Amino acid sequence: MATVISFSSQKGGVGKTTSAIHLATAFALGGYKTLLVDLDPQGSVQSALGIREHPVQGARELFCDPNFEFDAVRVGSEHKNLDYILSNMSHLTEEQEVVRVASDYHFLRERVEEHLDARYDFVVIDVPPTTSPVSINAMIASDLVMVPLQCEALAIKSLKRFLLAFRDLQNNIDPNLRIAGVLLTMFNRNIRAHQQVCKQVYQALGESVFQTIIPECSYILEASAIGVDVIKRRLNSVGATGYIRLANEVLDRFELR
Amino acid sequence: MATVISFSSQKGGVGKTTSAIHLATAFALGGYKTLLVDLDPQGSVQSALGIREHPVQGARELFCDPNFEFDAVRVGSEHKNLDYILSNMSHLTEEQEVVRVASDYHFLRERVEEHLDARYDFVVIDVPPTTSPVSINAMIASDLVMVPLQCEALAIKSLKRFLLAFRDLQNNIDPNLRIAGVLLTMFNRNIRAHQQVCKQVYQALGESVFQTIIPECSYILEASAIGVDVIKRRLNSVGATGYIRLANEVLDRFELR
Ligand SMILES: Nc1ncnc2c1ncn2[C@@H]1O[C@H](COP(=O)(O)OP(=O)(O)OP(=O)(O)O)[C@@H](O)[C@H]1O
Ligand SMILES: Nc1ncnc2c1ncn2[C@@H]1O[C@H](COP(=O)(O)OP(=O)(O)OP(=O)(O)O)[C@@H](O)[C@H]1O
Ligand SMILES: [Mg+2]
Ligand SMILES: [Mg+2]
Repeated sequence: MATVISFSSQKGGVGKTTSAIHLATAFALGGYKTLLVDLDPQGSVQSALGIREHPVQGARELFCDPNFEFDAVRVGSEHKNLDYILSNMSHLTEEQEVVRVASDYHFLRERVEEHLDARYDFVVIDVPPTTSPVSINAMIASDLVMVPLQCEALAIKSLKRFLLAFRDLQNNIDPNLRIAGVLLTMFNRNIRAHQQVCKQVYQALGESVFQTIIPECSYILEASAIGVDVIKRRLNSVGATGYIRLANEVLDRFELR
Repeated sequence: MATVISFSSQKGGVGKTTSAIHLATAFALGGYKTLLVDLDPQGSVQSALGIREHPVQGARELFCDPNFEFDAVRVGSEHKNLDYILSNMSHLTEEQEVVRVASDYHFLRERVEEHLDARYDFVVIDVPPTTSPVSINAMIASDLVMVPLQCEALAIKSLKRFLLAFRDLQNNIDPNLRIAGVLLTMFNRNIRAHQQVCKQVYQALGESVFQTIIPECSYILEASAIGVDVIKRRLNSVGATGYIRLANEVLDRFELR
């Protein structure tokens, strides 16, 4: 029985892709069989990991192929416990094909249960920064919806807006939807506004904020520039240790060991 | 006859909202009657400008009200030459209502010609980080589509992907679509990767990159934290002078004076 985790937020550039890649990698290093799925038409997972060949099959077949064959879409990584399903929706017509199928908000959940549940301990999903049908599919398919929040001054406003949109999803689409927690990212302790944001978020949400805060880490930028994850690039960097700590916190908090 | 400008990109957090706000403000200070329209359900324009009251009418009426009354939707600013149409799509159902109307990709263009053309010199549009029907509407309604590109190492890959999606739009939706230019944002001359990105983008695209590069500027963050634009906050900052230079470059390059 796989635990499905997605990173969701309407705001762009907050660390969704970075978090999905590194949480998945940390689980794989910890011995859990993990699948990372990229549902963003931008295909940021492929760019950040420096995967050159364009995937022949991927997220599009996951949604649009009635005879979906898992082994044809699965892309292996250098970790034996980590596989990918990459995004192959770079053409507008492909993206629109997926959006049409995704109008059934429970579609992905059924696909995951049918094809992925028995093969993996964790399925981690990266989504685009929208409340599009694809993003809604990912939330409904998830056991844990994690909300990355960049520690900038406007973060509180964008969080309020996201929580409002999330309540709409609960009222209109699926009352069982739950947020697993808010993850503070790109925290720089020398910037006063960041400390204030952290304090305000903890005061407002308390328990539903992950203890682990991901610091701003230049090695994360460096690693993605050369197409590797930061754990491989610099194991003792604050970025690498941050995501390893997060993986441990998720395992403990939700009793998944 | 208004010149319509939109900032478009699939990647999140690259400076679309910041650029839309500051280009519009610079035009207004330069004596041009300007309207800033926020089509992003996140409503970042309102947050960044510290506008407290939630707009009663806004982007939703622009799309969904058959008896659209411009004066009921227009929000004034402290500049006599600058007005806003704010985003009032914070509920999922409101956003989906707009997306339904936006399936006619030429809808916004007609609305602009009918209601806004005669009143303004410039209409500047902020859009969400997607290729959704709303974003496509904004591109088709625009005379100039500007593509902000953050100077990070993956910028080239996300630019390639955007240009691919743009070509799809030209082939499938509107052959007259043109990109006015790429705008490099958040440039930090002390980061080697930023200099390399700049060099590569100029080599690849030459003329279609704006001469003006917007530097990384902490006053931009500070200004949005207190809900003002950076031109007001700190006129001699690199952020303020950057966007004023950009406004002048747009006026000269496209002979709009
Ligand atoms: N902790 C960090 N420290 C420094 N840079 C970071 C950190 N996390 C992410 N970044 C950088 O910030 C940028 C945005 O991150 P990322 O692409 O993961 O965000 P996103 O939310 O997935 O964006 P999008 O909305 O486009 O999907 C990237 O350049 C990434 O390398
Ligand atoms: N030149 C700059 N220097 C420093 N910070 C900047 C600069 N431009 C934008 N920012 C900051 O970067 C963050 C992202 O910018 P912005 O919200 O304008 O991007 P966006 O592309 O509109 O994001 P979204 O994809 O969510 O719509 C904001 O916190 C903003 O204040
Ligand atoms: Mg991403
Ligand atoms: Mg924005």
